[in-house]
Amino acid sequence: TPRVIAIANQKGGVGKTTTTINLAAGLAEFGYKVLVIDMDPQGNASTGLGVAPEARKQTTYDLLLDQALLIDLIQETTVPGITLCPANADLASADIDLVASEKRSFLLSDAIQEARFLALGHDFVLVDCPPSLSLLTVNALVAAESVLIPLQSEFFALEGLSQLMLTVREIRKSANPRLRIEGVLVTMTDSRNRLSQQVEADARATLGNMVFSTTIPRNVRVSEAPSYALPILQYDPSSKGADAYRRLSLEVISRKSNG
Amino acid sequence: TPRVIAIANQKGGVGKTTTTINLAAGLAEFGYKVLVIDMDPQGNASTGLGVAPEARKQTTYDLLLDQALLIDLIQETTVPGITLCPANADLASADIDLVASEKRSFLLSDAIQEARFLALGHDFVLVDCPPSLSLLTVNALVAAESVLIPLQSEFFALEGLSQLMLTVREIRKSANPRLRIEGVLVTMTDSRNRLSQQVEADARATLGNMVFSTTIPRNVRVSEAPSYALPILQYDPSSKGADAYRRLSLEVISRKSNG
Ligand SMILES: Nc1ncnc2c1ncn2[C@@H]1O[C@H](COP(=O)(O)OP(=O)(O)OP(=O)(O)O)[C@@H](O)[C@H]1O
Ligand SMILES: Nc1ncnc2c1ncn2[C@@H]1O[C@H](COP(=O)(O)OP(=O)(O)OP(=O)(O)O)[C@@H](O)[C@H]1O
Ligand SMILES: [Mg+2]
Ligand SMILES: [Mg+2]
Repeated sequence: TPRVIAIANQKGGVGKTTTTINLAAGLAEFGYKVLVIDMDPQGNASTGLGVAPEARKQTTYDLLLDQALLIDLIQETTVPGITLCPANADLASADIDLVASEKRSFLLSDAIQEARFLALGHDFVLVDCPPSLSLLTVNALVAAESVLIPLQSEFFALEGLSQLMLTVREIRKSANPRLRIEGVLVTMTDSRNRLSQQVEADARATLGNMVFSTTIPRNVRVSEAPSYALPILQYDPSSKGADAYRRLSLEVISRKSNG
Repeated sequence: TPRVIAIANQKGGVGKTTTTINLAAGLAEFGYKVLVIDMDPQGNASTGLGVAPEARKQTTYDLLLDQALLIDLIQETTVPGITLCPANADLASADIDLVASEKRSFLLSDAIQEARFLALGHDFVLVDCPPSLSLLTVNALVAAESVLIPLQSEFFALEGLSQLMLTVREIRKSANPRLRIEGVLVTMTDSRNRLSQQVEADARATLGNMVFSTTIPRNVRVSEAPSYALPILQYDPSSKGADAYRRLSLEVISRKSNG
């Protein structure tokens, strides 16, 4: 069965979507079959992979609310090897729409474990989460075997980390005993910036091996790529951003074998 | 009665908290009495104004859930002229805790209209919103006379704007007829970056006068200031970031007189 990784952090703008898209591209480049599930009502991962808003007839909302089958929602993207279950603004009402449902935290997990989807033989499922610890992120953490936490190398970034770790521990105790931390990824680093180096040093001091050795540098080509509906690996394959996400992909692939 | 401005955008990391803190500082520098209400469970505005997590005995959560009086929650900050109603992670459960409450969208509005608070004579109340269109942001939009929308000069930023505008229109029709757009503030601009200039040009082309003439440049001193629990105006008064937030404050002050 596929490895399911949630990409989550309630702090906004830390690189969750950018990491989901570019890690998917790195894994696909190494020959893995990857599904991206967009759990964010903003739909940025859908846009960044070339599925325009008007092409999202059925979305993750239908998966959660209408028991649609994942195999019916999956679309092609601009990148061979990566498929997508898109999202749009409807998803924003999922919290309220599902408040009475007993199984509301397990809907995504059930959808991924469904036989017809498993038969497609994906190697990885990456779930892009919105910037909150709401029901959408909870669904992703219940469905996932691990969570990858992008951590922007900025002052406010470390502040929310302990809350996120608490939530992960609660989910592991109550709903998903296999949930572990895939790793903490320091993003938008700037070697000339004292604060950025400080945040990375603090993260390594407090989290140790949980922090990926790969860090992602701030690189304008990375922020340009989504406007061409391409990951950085396709938009500018020799950029510093593309290199960093390839190295991250290798770390994610090899972490598994260390199980 | 005070001018109440919500600082909102469901896109994460666009500069909502940074703008709330530094606009408050600019207004205080011109002699206005300012209250900041932190509506974000991350509590970044509280930290950035020097109220540490252990000093937040009562928070915005108590205002919404326990009918606490705003006058009992207000604390001093590191800046004369700015007081704060702090937030912590408890606020994250407000959506679910309040789902059965009839008045759930009006709780903040009622708290701000309360006589003992009004008697304190604040000139401005700035409400820092979390990165979502949940009940917390809805409360801020119902309580506010206007909404200031930080727009990061990046590709994904424009995508969420139409959804936010729809929400503002819905709130104006259903709960708060006086709600208007204070302005759209282009943040983290970089004059050497083609994409940044493009996003600003697009914003001005589609939104016209709604966009403040002041833009906020990306300035590392701005991101360092919160680690000293100070706004940029106090941390580095002659920096490009401080200048920009002073100019923004003047625009906000003068917009009112144009009514
Ligand atoms: N390494 C990088 N270099 C330069 N820009 C980056 C980098 N990573 C991300 N960005 C840019 O920073 C912004 C925030 O990134 P992104 O949207 O991926 O964060 P997010 O955590 O998904 O945000 P949200 O919380 O809104 O979902 C985007 O405009 C993106 O293009
Ligand atoms: N003009 C600027 N120059 C440099 N860095 C900035 C600037 N404005 C904001 N930042 C930094 O960018 C990051 C995001 O800003 P901020 O936290 O204010 O955004 P936000 O919209 O409040 O985020 P969230 O969606 O998580 O609430 C912070 O680390 C902040 O210090
Ligand atoms: Mg995102
Ligand atoms: Mg904020």
